[in-house]
Amino acid sequence: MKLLLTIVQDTDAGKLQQALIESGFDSTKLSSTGGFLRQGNTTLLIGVEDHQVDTAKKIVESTCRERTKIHTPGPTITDLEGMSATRPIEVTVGGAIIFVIEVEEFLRL
Amino acid sequence: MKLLLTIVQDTDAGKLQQALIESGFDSTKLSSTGGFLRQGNTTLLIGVEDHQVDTAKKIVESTCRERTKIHTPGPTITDLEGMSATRPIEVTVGGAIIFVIEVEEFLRL
Amino acid sequence: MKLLLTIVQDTDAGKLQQALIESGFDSTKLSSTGGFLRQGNTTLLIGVEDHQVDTAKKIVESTCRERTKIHTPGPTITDLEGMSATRPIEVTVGGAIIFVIEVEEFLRL
Ligand SMILES: Nc1ncnc2c1ncn2[C@@H]1O[C@@H]2COP(=O)(O)O[C@H]3[C@@H](O)[C@H](n4cnc5c(N)ncnc54)O[C@@H]3COP(=O)(O)O[C@H]2[C@H]1O
Ligand SMILES: Nc1ncnc2c1ncn2[C@@H]1O[C@@H]2COP(=O)(O)O[C@H]3[C@@H](O)[C@H](n4cnc5c(N)ncnc54)O[C@@H]3COP(=O)(O)O[C@H]2[C@H]1O
Ligand SMILES: Nc1ncnc2c1ncn2[C@@H]1O[C@@H]2COP(=O)(O)O[C@H]3[C@@H](O)[C@H](n4cnc5c(N)ncnc54)O[C@@H]3COP(=O)(O)O[C@H]2[C@H]1O
Repeated sequence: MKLLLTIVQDTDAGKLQQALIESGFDSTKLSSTGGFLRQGNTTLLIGVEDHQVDTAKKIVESTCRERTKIHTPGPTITDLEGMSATRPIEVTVGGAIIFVIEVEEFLRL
Repeated sequence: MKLLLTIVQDTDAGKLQQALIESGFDSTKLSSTGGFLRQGNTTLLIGVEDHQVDTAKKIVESTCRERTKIHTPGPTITDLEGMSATRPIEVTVGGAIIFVIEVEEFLRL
Repeated sequence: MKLLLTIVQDTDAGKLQQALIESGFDSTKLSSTGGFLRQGNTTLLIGVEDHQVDTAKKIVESTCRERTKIHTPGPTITDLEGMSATRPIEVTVGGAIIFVIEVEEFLRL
């Protein structure tokens, strides 16, 4: 078994979990926050049998969209003196980030 | 060392953490949501030495109960036309789900 | 790639994420609760290339401080009879706990 630790945007999380259920995949949702944008996102734990990893990846790929977000970097010390106000920048946030991790043993107790 | 990524029902989480402490096991709690029932559950991270994995499993097994929950599936498009209102179904939720993961290195900094 | 599952005190989490960004490391934050103190702490997911693991560890070590916290154990049954009220104890909470986990595959979809 593999654990797909999958980080997606909040807007895609519900659709993705629904698509997983329809294909017979279980998942668990954790609320999370991105390190760079400091905005909420979703981390899903998806345990899948080895032979189903490719199917699960395709489901993630087809439901999660790349988007552009506006990010206004926090003021640094120099900015607070008022002259160089930080300009908002466009940041592309990917569809999904997946860490595939080997599961040594899977138990239902 | 192994990381036991353990998903249990909210009602068992407190009891389980207490039983772990009494046996000298540390743990970290994450709030989570089940993919199918969309109800809150608890994901525990439990790092244990290799020779203690079986003891930790037994503690999880003795404190977490299987239960039956009533689940009313969300309306699908056809349901909203009013004819085939979704009937609640009984769903068995296991005592605990455990993913045993190998830890390459454990650090206390 | 390795996943550094890093548990730190809430007071250090912001500083650590900022220091990681400045060194080009991405991270994802999960809110968590310690099993013993039952107080909030922070679990960070930090995916790093193999050759950068030591650099990431040094960043964690330099931003997270060991602290002493006062912990008042919950009353046990005997305590509630009023005689042996639980005295607060001093507990040292480490700077950071890191589980280094092998990532079989890292995907940006
Ligand atoms: N220093 C920087 N300068 C300019 N742009 C930057 C940047 N760091 C990140 N970005 C961009 O900002 C997007 C959101 O990052 P955030 O950290 O909020 O949200 C991230 C983070 O929560 C997670 N993530 C990505 N890589 C990770 C890693 N190696 N370890 C842990 N979490 C990761 O996945 C989310 C989406 O990542 P994604 O790469 O698609 O999208 C990223 C990336 O395109
Ligand atoms: N398509 C379906 N049709 C009918 N019944 C279904 C179903 N999917 C799940 N169930 C049932 O519903 C219970 C609750 O699932 P839920 O996803 O909310 O909550 C799950 C989920 O959060 C987690 N989980 C289970 N398997 C997982 C996996 N492979 N990957 C990630 N999380 C998993 O553990 C919780 C308890 O799972 P458990 O198997 O004991 O209990 C499950 C299962 O008996
Ligand atoms: N039975 C006991 N008797 C006396 N003192 C005890 C104790 N159990 C823990 N402590 C002390 O209390 C501190 C906070 O533990 P807590 O479980 O709230 O918060 C923990 C927990 O969330 C996590 N953690 C530590 N070891 C872990 C493990 N093996 N598995 C999962 N999470 C762990 O890291 C946090 C910080 O741990 P750290 O070791 O630095 O600091 C610990 C430790 O010094």
